[in-house]
Amino acid sequence: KQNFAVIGLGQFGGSICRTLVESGQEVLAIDNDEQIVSDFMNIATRAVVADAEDEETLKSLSLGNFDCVFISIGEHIQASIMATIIVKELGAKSIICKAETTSHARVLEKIGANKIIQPEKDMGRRVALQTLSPNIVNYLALNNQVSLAEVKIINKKFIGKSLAELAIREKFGITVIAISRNDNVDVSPMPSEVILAGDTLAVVGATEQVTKFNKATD
Amino acid sequence: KQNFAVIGLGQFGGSICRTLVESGQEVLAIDNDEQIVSDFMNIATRAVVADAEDEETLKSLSLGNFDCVFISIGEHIQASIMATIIVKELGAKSIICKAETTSHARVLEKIGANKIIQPEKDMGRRVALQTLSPNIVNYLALNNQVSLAEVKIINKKFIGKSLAELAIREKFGITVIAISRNDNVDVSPMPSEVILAGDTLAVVGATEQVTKFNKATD
Ligand SMILES: Nc1ncnc2c1ncn2[C@@H]1O[C@H](COP(=O)(O)OP(=O)(O)OP(=O)(O)O)[C@@H](O)[C@H]1O
Ligand SMILES: Nc1ncnc2c1ncn2[C@@H]1O[C@H](COP(=O)(O)OP(=O)(O)OP(=O)(O)O)[C@@H](O)[C@H]1O
Repeated sequence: KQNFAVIGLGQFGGSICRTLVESGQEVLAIDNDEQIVSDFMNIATRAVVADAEDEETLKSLSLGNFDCVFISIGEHIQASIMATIIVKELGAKSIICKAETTSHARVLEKIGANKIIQPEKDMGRRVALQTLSPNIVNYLALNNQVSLAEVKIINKKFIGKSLAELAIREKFGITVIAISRNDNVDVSPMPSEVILAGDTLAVVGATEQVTKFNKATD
Repeated sequence: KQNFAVIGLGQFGGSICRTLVESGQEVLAIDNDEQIVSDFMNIATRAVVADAEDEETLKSLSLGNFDCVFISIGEHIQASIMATIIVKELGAKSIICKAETTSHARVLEKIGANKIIQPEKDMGRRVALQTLSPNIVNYLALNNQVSLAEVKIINKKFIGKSLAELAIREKFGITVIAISRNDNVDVSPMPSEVILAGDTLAVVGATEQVTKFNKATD
């Protein structure tokens, strides 16, 4: 059983806190805003009003004994940096920090944050890429060269033909690992399986090949 | 060729703008802060100082002719709402908005935003789940019942055995679709393939089966 602390209960920290609690974890929630702490009294295992820059208070909360401390203060960069230094010196096993900007991230890295997240920057990238390829339902890079994509088939030349007829592996060098139709997923489909309009194909292969296939299904 | 506009060049909007430009798109970048607009002069196709609440200015920028307008103003909720109403009335094809809070999101939905994103809330959830399952490198739900997970193998009882010996499909009902080792990905691996320490297996199957497998590899 691990114990978690979340310092800074804004949109990012609050979501971390709620998700951990929903997953059955024990969470100490900390913020210097009394109203916010009061809101989290019924959510977190324990909710405390404290200033993240106050070494004595953080020490008294035994933050050094925690498996993972999240420091989710973005705009108040000074408080984020001070809290990270204090919690690092107290000896918490893992410190995960929000960074507001790239320079904020560089400072956090220097002072020993184990993991640094820039939520708005990451999501902005994700949203932009998703907007450019609306028929790509899901995408993840398995490593630098191989990717998986879930591609909605809207191009008529794919519809009504079997996987064998489409010869996807021969033409694109990628493997169709599943076909989702309505709410059903057919994993490792037969070559005789016929593609219908609206089908979503999960494919794996070299990233450039997956990209070529995506364009072909537009 | 689509045309995009981004109103609000904070961390989220700035990242959307940069990602679209990197992908070869034409982007009109708008903010009411002169310093920020000046920073984007060398990034966006065009960068303009304007108040998102000023209907005349937004009209003069022909925002109604854009395929997609991103309104990425979070903290200034009033400006976000006004800009959305104006751009909706001007007739832009698609409006994608950032919402700071759930109540902000409800208002945006009512006034016609096509898509609403809460970046910090989504990333907070993601980071919390990732922290709880560190050996799950990647995870995506193919639909409500079927998931894909990339799982790092650290449990000794999996190591040094072939896929056939481990009988993963028989035991867990899931399909191993790829093995990543160092920087190499072996798609549709042979049953004779032996698992080594540090291998990452990409598996597909019913969500509960994938979850059971994840726990078994801890
Ligand atoms: N010195 C501090 N001590 C404790 N809590 C603090 C301190 N400074 C800020 N906070 C709290 O941290 C939370 C997030 O802070 P802030 O608004 O600076 O970051 P943010 O990154 O903009 O938040 P969000 O996650 O909503 O985007 C707020 O609830 C705030 O009250
Ligand atoms: N009325 C307005 N007109 C144009 N731009 C605006 C207006 N109000 C705010 N902005 C700009 O929008 C950007 C983001 O605004 P704001 O800080 O309110 O949102 P945020 O969600 O906190 O940003 P971030 O994406 O960094 O988390 C800022 O660069 C700001 O200058």
